[in-house]
Amino acid sequence: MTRILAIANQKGGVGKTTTALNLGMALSQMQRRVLMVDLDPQGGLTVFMGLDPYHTERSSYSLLMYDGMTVTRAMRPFSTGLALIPGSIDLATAAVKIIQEQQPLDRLREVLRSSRINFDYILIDTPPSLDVMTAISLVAADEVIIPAQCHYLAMLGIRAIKDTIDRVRDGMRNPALKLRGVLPTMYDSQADYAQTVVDELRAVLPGQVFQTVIPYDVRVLDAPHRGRAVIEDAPNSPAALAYRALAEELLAD
Amino acid sequence: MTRILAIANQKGGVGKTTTALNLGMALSQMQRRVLMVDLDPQGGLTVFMGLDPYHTERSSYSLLMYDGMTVTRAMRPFSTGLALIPGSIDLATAAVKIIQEQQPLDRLREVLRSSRINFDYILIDTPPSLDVMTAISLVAADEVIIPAQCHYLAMLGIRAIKDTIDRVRDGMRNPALKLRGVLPTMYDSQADYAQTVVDELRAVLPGQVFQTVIPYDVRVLDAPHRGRAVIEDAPNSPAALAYRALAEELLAD
Ligand SMILES: Nc1ncnc2c1ncn2[C@@H]1O[C@H](COP(=O)(O)OP(=O)(O)OP(=O)(O)O)[C@@H](O)[C@H]1O
Ligand SMILES: Nc1ncnc2c1ncn2[C@@H]1O[C@H](COP(=O)(O)OP(=O)(O)OP(=O)(O)O)[C@@H](O)[C@H]1O
Ligand SMILES: [Mg+2]
Ligand SMILES: [Mg+2]
Repeated sequence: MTRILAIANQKGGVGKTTTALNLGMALSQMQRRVLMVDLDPQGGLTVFMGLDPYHTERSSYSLLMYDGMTVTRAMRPFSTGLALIPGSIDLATAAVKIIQEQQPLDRLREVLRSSRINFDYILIDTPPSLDVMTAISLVAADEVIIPAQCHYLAMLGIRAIKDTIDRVRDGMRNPALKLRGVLPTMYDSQADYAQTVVDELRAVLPGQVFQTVIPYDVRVLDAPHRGRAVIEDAPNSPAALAYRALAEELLAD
Repeated sequence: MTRILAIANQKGGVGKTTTALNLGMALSQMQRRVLMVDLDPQGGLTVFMGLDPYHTERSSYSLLMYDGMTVTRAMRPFSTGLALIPGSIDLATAAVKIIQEQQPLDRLREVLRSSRINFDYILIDTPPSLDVMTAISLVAADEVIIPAQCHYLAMLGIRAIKDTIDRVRDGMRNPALKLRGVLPTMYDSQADYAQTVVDELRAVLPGQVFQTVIPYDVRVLDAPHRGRAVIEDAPNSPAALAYRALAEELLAD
């Protein structure tokens, strides 16, 4: 049964896009059919996959706004088992339009669920905000992964996205939505309090924090300059090993 | 003459809040009167200053939404020469209201400019998005500082915020608005391409990139756990020295 996973946290720069990219690749390396969907008007995932969010005609924007657009037509295949629906800068105007015209938020849900048979995992990358695109991803998803940087503001960010998940679920927009897990990211072993933050996450959210912790690893910063994800660019680096461990954790569910 | 500086970049986690906090403190340590304004509904700057954005009655939200609220009543003094107008989670609903009712964006500009005599520097921290709160800060400011993480997506992020600055200036909402500078942040000397990113910024934006580069420094991650900004917590750390150098660069203008 296909799993649709929203990768969400309104805090900026916590590793949402890096997680969507590397988890997606790890799962496809493990023979799963993966679709990634970029819902961020800044299009970081789209850029990391070598496309240009300033110039994508078939994108998540067209999928949201045009009834005639389908998942099959919007997606770009990258290899057997890995495809991307790119983002577009036009998603910013879509968000304003949806707010102003009070349009329903379930268009993405409909099209992904009618296409789900084609994939094992659908990963949705979201922008750093709690507004329209994140709401659309939560209405469309079965489960949520919350990447959380191991820093002082971690719990503040998690609280806000958890409240939003509860509102979407209890407000009946997506009654089956569940939090699959908080993923500690950018764990810097040289920082005095990184372990304190992880311990606190596990204490406050028992059973809701992944075993896997993604370490701070300069190889993640380097990889895009060589046109690759860290999982391909430095497959034995600490971050690559951690993203494969994360994929294994999900496959063991 | 008071300088009103917006700290803006819609890319998440590039050091906007860390810059507002540490530059603000550095300037006040150098005997300037500083007002910091938190326009982010996530309220990171407010949390770093020891307040709670879930419980602030007088905040940037009340300043934007209630005619009777003034800068003097909204601000919290922290020491001679340093004050904060805290953020509030209610800023998220303010943004929706402003979009839906198509309200003007110049309320913050009015109140700050009528209060400017009381301060030497006003620093406005903004959320990771190009929407209402960032627009409000650009209409209110004299100048913009763009913190830019030294990573592959740096130029993409800068292009978007520069376009927005041009639209605000050329669209006559704030004809005098200028870009003071791009600030390279989180420069990790262990990363192969960090220097390449800085070189490219200086090549593509000649004269528009600060001399100062803020290094990646775990002391920045540790400081909030001890209730302090890095500039107080570790005054001789590389990041603290860099933020003081940034303050000197501004004072030399
Ligand atoms: N484990 C890591 N080690 C080092 N750098 C990392 C790691 N994970 C992510 N980064 C870097 O941190 C920056 C932010 O990561 P990323 O863009 O994935 O976060 P995000 O949550 O998607 O950001 P946004 O909120 O802007 O969408 C990127 O430059 C990325 O390369
Ligand atoms: N020079 C640095 N070295 C190490 N860590 C840093 C540095 N500057 C900022 N950080 C850390 O990176 C994280 C993101 O920084 P910050 O919150 O200032 O970015 P931001 O642009 O305000 O994020 P957002 O877009 O979510 O508002 C914080 O945990 C902060 O402590
Ligand atoms: Mg992202
Ligand atoms: Mg911030």
